[in-house]
Amino acid sequence: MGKVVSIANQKGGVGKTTTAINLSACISALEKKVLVIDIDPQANTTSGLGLNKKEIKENNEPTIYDLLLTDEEDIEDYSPYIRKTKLKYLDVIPSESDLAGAEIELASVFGREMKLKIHIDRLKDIYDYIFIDCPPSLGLLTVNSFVASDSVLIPIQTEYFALEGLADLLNTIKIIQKRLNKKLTIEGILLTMFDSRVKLAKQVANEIKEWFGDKVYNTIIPKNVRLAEAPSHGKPIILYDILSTGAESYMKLAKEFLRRNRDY
Amino acid sequence: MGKVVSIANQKGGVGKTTTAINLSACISALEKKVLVIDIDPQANTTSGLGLNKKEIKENNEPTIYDLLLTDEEDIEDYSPYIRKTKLKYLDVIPSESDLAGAEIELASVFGREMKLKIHIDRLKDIYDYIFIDCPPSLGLLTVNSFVASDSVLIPIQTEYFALEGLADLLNTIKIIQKRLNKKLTIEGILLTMFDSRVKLAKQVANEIKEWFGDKVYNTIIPKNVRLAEAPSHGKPIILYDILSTGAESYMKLAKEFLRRNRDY
Ligand SMILES: Nc1ncnc2c1ncn2[C@@H]1O[C@H](COP(=O)(O)OP(=O)(O)OP(=O)(O)O)[C@@H](O)[C@H]1O
Ligand SMILES: Nc1ncnc2c1ncn2[C@@H]1O[C@H](COP(=O)(O)OP(=O)(O)OP(=O)(O)O)[C@@H](O)[C@H]1O
Ligand SMILES: [Mg+2]
Ligand SMILES: [Mg+2]
Repeated sequence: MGKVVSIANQKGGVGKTTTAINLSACISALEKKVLVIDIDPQANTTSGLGLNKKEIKENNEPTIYDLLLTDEEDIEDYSPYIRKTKLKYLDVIPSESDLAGAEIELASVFGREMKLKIHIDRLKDIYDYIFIDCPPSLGLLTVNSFVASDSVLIPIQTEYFALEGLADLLNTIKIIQKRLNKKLTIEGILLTMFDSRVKLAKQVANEIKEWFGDKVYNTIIPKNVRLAEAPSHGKPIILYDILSTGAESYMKLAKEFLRRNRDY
Repeated sequence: MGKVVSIANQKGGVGKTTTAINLSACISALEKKVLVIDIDPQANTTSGLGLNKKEIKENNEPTIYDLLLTDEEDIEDYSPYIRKTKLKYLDVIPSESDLAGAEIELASVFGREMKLKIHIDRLKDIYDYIFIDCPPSLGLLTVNSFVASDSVLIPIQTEYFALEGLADLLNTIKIIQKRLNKKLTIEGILLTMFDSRVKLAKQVANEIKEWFGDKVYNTIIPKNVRLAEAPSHGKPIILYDILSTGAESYMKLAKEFLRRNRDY
């Protein structure tokens, strides 16, 4: 029975997509079956894993947008929605820019918060782990992801605005736990883009560790330009530059993630 | 008659808030009357200019959220919504986290795209410039900002995902121009967090200049940690560290912005 993890933080540019792509790639390299779902209209996980966004749009290929607007009774087979990647044990359900309109389209639909969960519950048996890359907001798409998930992994940049937004994120998680998904927990807090030479980064990191204790991963992702270059080649870091500190730190994170789930 | 400029890019973490705070602060230092409106539920511009988000929430003080849900006939006087800052010619209309629910609340309201414009049109005569800090999405809040604006200033980080998102942003601006606001133009493209030692940054910068020509500001904002420190002190960079490269570059941008508007 697969575990479903949302990768979320409404603060923009904190490393959600970079973590979704590279943590799922590294875990699949450890021979676990992984599905990553892109529920951000920017579709950065989609292109970062080598899929062609233009082709998906021109050929009208099915994406997460179509899935959210379809009832589960109407789907026999999910394979048209699931794409292969350059890694054997990693699949992806892509996103597209039309998804930006989904929040308004879903706003008045019955059971609008459950539109993702009804499909994920049918995919859980095929994968060991399902990761969902969320958009930078606490709107209906992120709420759908939280309702469908077992836990939330929170990437956080060690800067002031990122720290400030945590209270709102934790609030939203509490509300979802109370009303829509009792079992939702925090999977962990991941410090990203960390530059140990910057005083502010160390201060913010210390504050987060004080606040969250052992929920904070021991693995810290350093600033590493190879991580920013890899998406333009459509590859996760372990295929773009396996010797980089970026690849090393995400591999370390994958092992820590599995150990915390007693699966390594 | 004041000019209204949206500061927008659906890509997260590209410097929208940092630009909204510091460009408006620098222009007000050149003795133009400036209003900055925070329409992002994260309310980073609100706290970055020294307002206390907790107090606003506890005392139930009026914010942009209340304004969007109120008709213009019901407002005699806008002063309860407008706050003073540490700079004489800079005012701010704050945001709050409840705004995250506004997109769903407004979705079925008549004239939902015009909810901001009806108020801004009554404020235009009091200010020389009105800047609007947008959230990282192309949803109803950003659409409201585009409908209320004369132009859009696009901060962009010199990285791959930021470049990839530009096509969707330009598409949205075109749709708004066609259907809701014929006069909307692009104010300019601002390169932010630029590190001249990074090859990727130079490559992306060159691509943007080829694409946008003289729409790209000559002023480039360098990576400068003082810009990331200033918000935790609730001050724009010119009050936090006037001698920093961050302060220098935003002051240069303010003059270029005014020159392009034949106002300097
Ligand atoms: N550890 C790192 N070192 C260097 N660059 C990084 C690192 N992590 C992410 N980046 C780069 O920083 C930018 C922001 O990261 P990313 O897009 O993953 O964040 P995000 O939270 O998904 O953003 P959004 O809020 O827009 O969805 C990207 O250009 C990415 O390539
Ligand atoms: N030129 C710069 N040099 C160094 N740090 C910067 C610079 N500009 C912005 N930052 C920092 O980078 C982070 C992202 O910037 P900012 O919050 O302004 O982006 P944004 O586009 O408003 O993000 P969001 O999409 O979440 O609204 C912040 O922590 C900010 O302090
Ligand atoms: Mg992302
Ligand atoms: Mg912002």
